[in-house]
Amino acid sequence: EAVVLSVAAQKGGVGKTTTAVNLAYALARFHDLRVLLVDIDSQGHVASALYRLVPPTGGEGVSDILLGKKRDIFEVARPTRLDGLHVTPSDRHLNETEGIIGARIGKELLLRQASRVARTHFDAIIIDCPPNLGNLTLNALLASSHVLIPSDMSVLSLQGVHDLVDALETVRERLGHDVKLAGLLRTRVDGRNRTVNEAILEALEQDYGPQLLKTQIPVNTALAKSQLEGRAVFDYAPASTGAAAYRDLALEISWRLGLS
Amino acid sequence: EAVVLSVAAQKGGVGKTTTAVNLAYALARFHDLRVLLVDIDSQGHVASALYRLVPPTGGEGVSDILLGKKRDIFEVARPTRLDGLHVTPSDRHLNETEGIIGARIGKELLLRQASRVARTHFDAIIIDCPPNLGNLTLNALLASSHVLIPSDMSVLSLQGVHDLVDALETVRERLGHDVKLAGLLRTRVDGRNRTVNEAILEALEQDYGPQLLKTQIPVNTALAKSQLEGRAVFDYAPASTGAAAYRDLALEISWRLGLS
Ligand SMILES: Nc1ncnc2c1ncn2[C@@H]1O[C@H](COP(=O)(O)OP(=O)(O)OP(=O)(O)O)[C@@H](O)[C@H]1O
Ligand SMILES: Nc1ncnc2c1ncn2[C@@H]1O[C@H](COP(=O)(O)OP(=O)(O)OP(=O)(O)O)[C@@H](O)[C@H]1O
Ligand SMILES: [Mg+2]
Ligand SMILES: [Mg+2]
Repeated sequence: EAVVLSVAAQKGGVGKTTTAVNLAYALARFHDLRVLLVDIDSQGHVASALYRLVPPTGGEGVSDILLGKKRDIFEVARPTRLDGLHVTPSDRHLNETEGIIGARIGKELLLRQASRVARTHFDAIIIDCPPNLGNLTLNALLASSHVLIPSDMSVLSLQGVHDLVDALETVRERLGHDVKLAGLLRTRVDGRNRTVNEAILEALEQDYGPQLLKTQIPVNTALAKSQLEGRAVFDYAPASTGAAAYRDLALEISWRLGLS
Repeated sequence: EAVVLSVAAQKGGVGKTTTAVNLAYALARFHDLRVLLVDIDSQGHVASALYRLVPPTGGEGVSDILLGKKRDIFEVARPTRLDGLHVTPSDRHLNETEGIIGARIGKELLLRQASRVARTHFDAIIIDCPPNLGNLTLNALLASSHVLIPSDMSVLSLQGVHDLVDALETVRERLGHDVKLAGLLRTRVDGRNRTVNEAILEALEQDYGPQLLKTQIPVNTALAKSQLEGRAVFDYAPASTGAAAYRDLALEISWRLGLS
């Protein structure tokens, strides 16, 4: 059975997509794993960040799964130019779909039920989530065995981390689904901002000590540039600090989640 | 009648809250305007970014307005330590509230109807929006005379700008509400990333030429630090490039919108 890892954070712009894309790629390429990258954010940034790897989608996306037109995310998974990496893209109707499923009984379990087949075909499934704790993120949490929470070094992001960790507690207690916190990932760390970094690190260590991942992702323009080029950072700038950091992250995650 | 300005962008982390907070403050302090800052993002970051100015809220927030418990945003507007600036805060139930109002007839008009009184008491109302184009952002657009769209210099943010501009078109044509684009604001501009900046600037100029604001906001740690301190950047670091840029923005916006 696959490890299913949601990359989620309520705060916008903290590096969820950048992390989901580069982590999925690194696990497939450097750890020889069969990886499925699922995009449940209606912005659809997984397909744009990797546009040179993922053939243009024919319209089918996550909405077809949530609305029951397709039975499993495996049916909408597309191969990419990297062996071992498949992508299930988002689609433009996902905003409307979220509204439509809102009234359904068991609305938060749709993605879990629709990933049974995929879980037998892949070693790891990575889910890129939107910047909120709405129905789509809830679906991802209930379909996941683990959650990775990126946070930039800001006080605004920190508050969102607490809200999400509380939501995980609710998922465990009220919905009876044991989703583990794979860890908290510090992102966009700018070495020049010592005072802010120290203040935020202290708060993160105090609240999440052992769950704070050792790997941190520095501010590195190669990450943003690689998205402009539609490639993973490893292809665009293999020697960059961003590529090194996401390679380290893949190693740490594969070790923590028992993948290899 | 007040000018009502939504600060909106589908992309997360592009500086919506940083812009709404510092623009509202600058209009009140440097242009002697009566300003109301409304937070319709359930993250509630307006209150955290200005925590030294805004007394802790007694629980009443935007949800009470959308659910009809309070008739006007004026009833929930709180004075701050800056003369001329009031804040209508968000609240923790706003996520649920968005789901509840989803099924109501005329759900997108609730905020507009609930701001009639406030519009007669203020010169400018600034609304901080969440990172999506859901019911809450739609309410803000329909309550607004203008929209300001922040965008960082990234390809992912650019796509979201097109979606929002399309949504404004739909609001005008289908819902018959004439909301004007006040302008596009370049944020988090890092002078070191010349190639990415040029590529994004070219795309923005091509698509939005005259609507691209002259003012741009540089990357400046004083902006993030001022939030850690709970103050507007003008109080925390009046000589910083961030403070200068937001002062320029207030000047450009007050001129473009005929405020003063
Ligand atoms: N370590 C980094 N160094 C430099 N730029 C980065 C880094 N991580 C992310 N970025 C850039 O910051 C922006 C935000 O990152 P990203 O879009 O991955 O965040 P997100 O959390 O997925 O945003 P959203 O909330 O909109 O989904 C992007 O333009 C990305 O290129
Ligand atoms: N010009 C800037 N220079 C440096 N840091 C900035 C700048 N503008 C914003 N920031 C920081 O970047 C982060 C994102 O900004 P902000 O929270 O205002 O964006 P947002 O669009 O409101 O995010 P969300 O989508 O989560 O609502 C914050 O931590 C903020 O302090
Ligand atoms: Mg994203
Ligand atoms: Mg915000």
